[in-house]
Amino acid sequence: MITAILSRKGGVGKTTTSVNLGAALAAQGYKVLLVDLDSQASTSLSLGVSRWALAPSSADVLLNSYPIADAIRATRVMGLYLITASTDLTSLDRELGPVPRRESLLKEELSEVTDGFDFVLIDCPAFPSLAPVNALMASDCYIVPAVPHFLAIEGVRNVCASADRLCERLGSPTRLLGVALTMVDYRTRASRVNVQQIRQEFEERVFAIEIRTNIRLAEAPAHGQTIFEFDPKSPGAEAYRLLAEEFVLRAGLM
Amino acid sequence: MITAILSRKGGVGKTTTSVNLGAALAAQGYKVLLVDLDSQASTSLSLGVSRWALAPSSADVLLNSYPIADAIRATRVMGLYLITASTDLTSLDRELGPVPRRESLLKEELSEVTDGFDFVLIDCPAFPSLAPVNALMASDCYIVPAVPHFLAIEGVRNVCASADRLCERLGSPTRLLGVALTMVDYRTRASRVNVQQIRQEFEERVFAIEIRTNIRLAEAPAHGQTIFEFDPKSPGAEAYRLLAEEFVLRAGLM
Ligand SMILES: Nc1ncnc2c1ncn2[C@@H]1O[C@H](COP(=O)(O)OP(=O)(O)OP(=O)(O)O)[C@@H](O)[C@H]1O
Ligand SMILES: Nc1ncnc2c1ncn2[C@@H]1O[C@H](COP(=O)(O)OP(=O)(O)OP(=O)(O)O)[C@@H](O)[C@H]1O
Ligand SMILES: [Mg+2]
Ligand SMILES: [Mg+2]
Repeated sequence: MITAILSRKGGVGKTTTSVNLGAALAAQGYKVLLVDLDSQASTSLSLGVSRWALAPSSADVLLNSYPIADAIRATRVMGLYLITASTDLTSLDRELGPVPRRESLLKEELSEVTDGFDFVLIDCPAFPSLAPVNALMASDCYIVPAVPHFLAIEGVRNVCASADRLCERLGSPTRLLGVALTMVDYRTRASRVNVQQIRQEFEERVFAIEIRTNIRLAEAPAHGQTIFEFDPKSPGAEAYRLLAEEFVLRAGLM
Repeated sequence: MITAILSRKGGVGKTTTSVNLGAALAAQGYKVLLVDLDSQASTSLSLGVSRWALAPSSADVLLNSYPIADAIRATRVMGLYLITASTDLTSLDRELGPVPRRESLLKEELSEVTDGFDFVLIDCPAFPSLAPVNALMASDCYIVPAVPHFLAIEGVRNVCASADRLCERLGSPTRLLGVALTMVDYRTRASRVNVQQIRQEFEERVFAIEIRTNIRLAEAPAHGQTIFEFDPKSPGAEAYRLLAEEFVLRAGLM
């Protein structure tokens, strides 16, 4: 099953969720492929790949016909594999502009390798642009991470509406798997009100498991580690373990 | 003076800084224009414009030759004016792709109205794409908001290097005015270490004033208010007042 991690709003935990959900699924024994489509290469850096060792990356696969199977690399985490990103992705929109079927290049490439994996997670730059559109077309479903702040809630409505419209137009059956609440901080009344608002509006489409603010999640990438390597007993590690269990349940119901 | 608020990393406080720095400068008696170039229209929503009342917006000015002077609207804040954004900006890259001098359209448009303002601040989507490039070309300087987390620090190095290279290539004198530390949280050692690291690396190019995490800054946009209208005695309001003073000092030294 292929899942795109999408949002319109920046800094809501797309990378943190891709890396740690992926690692939690691998810890359960699944074989997982992470595809980094963001030119910042945050997922790649979070897994310890040096900025100078990013090639061959998803940019080479999409722009230079590099064989996708050769772009897959193992990580230190058993069962977790990675296709890195690189800054070359910044020219994706310009270079693929005139190419026919430009929205489904990733879908065609991934179809060659996905049989070997139980789950594929795609970390995207902010929606919309060609990279997240490719991810959406290549995926069976998508997850929208959201921080319970006013500016991010506006973004959730927006991305779900645009993604569904786009899939209809391009004839893709990709559906919302769920909205994942991240950086939840119950110290303030406003946060509680915002969480309630999102749950009332999106109902069962919001994951039951919430990821609370936990600074260890922000520290782990500096060491090139997932939260399970960096601080396995932290609340952040526990939250992503539970999120992975709910993810598998929801996937089974697709 | 025209300033672009830029970052490669998402969710680092570009919108929060545009709105509240703008409002603080207006409170000091300056006439300020905010230009919203992000298709999320976060700055517009933060100032109370309804999502259904965004037109005419910066998209109409850039894509439909709408007269820029007529797109300027007053806000409830004395001395603070706004050009809204709209979702039409999502097609900027595609529609302006073949247009010659596409990087300097905003510069040409803004030059007609900037004499009437002391300061212009431009809120951008994540760098790089055509909107932030237009903002950079139109600006005298740029500010990079940064959260003292590993993933955001990587982004600061990245955006400064790309912006400087781009300005050289396109012959624009735009310079870095400063890196503004936002969502600083001194409860953890890692944050202190990250702040130190940014200050050591960027030295005097980092604003002395830091914006600490203050949930009132995240709540104000829900009410369509700046922090000075919503909670003028909050630490967030005080921090942006001081940042505005340092901004004026740095601007004077340009
Ligand atoms: N639950 C959490 N608690 C504390 N910090 C978090 C949490 N989740 C993410 N972070 C931190 O918040 C910042 C934003 O998260 P992240 O980079 O994963 O978001 P993103 O949506 O991928 O951002 P971008 O839009 O730049 O791709 C990062 O510095 C990350 O380390
Ligand atoms: N100092 C602060 N303390 C607490 N919350 C903050 C602070 N600054 C910004 N926020 C909140 O953090 C979130 C990210 O900030 P903001 O939206 O301004 O970032 P951005 O860089 O404009 O994001 P995007 O990449 O989506 O444009 C918002 O929900 C905002 O309300
Ligand atoms: Mg990311
Ligand atoms: Mg913004």
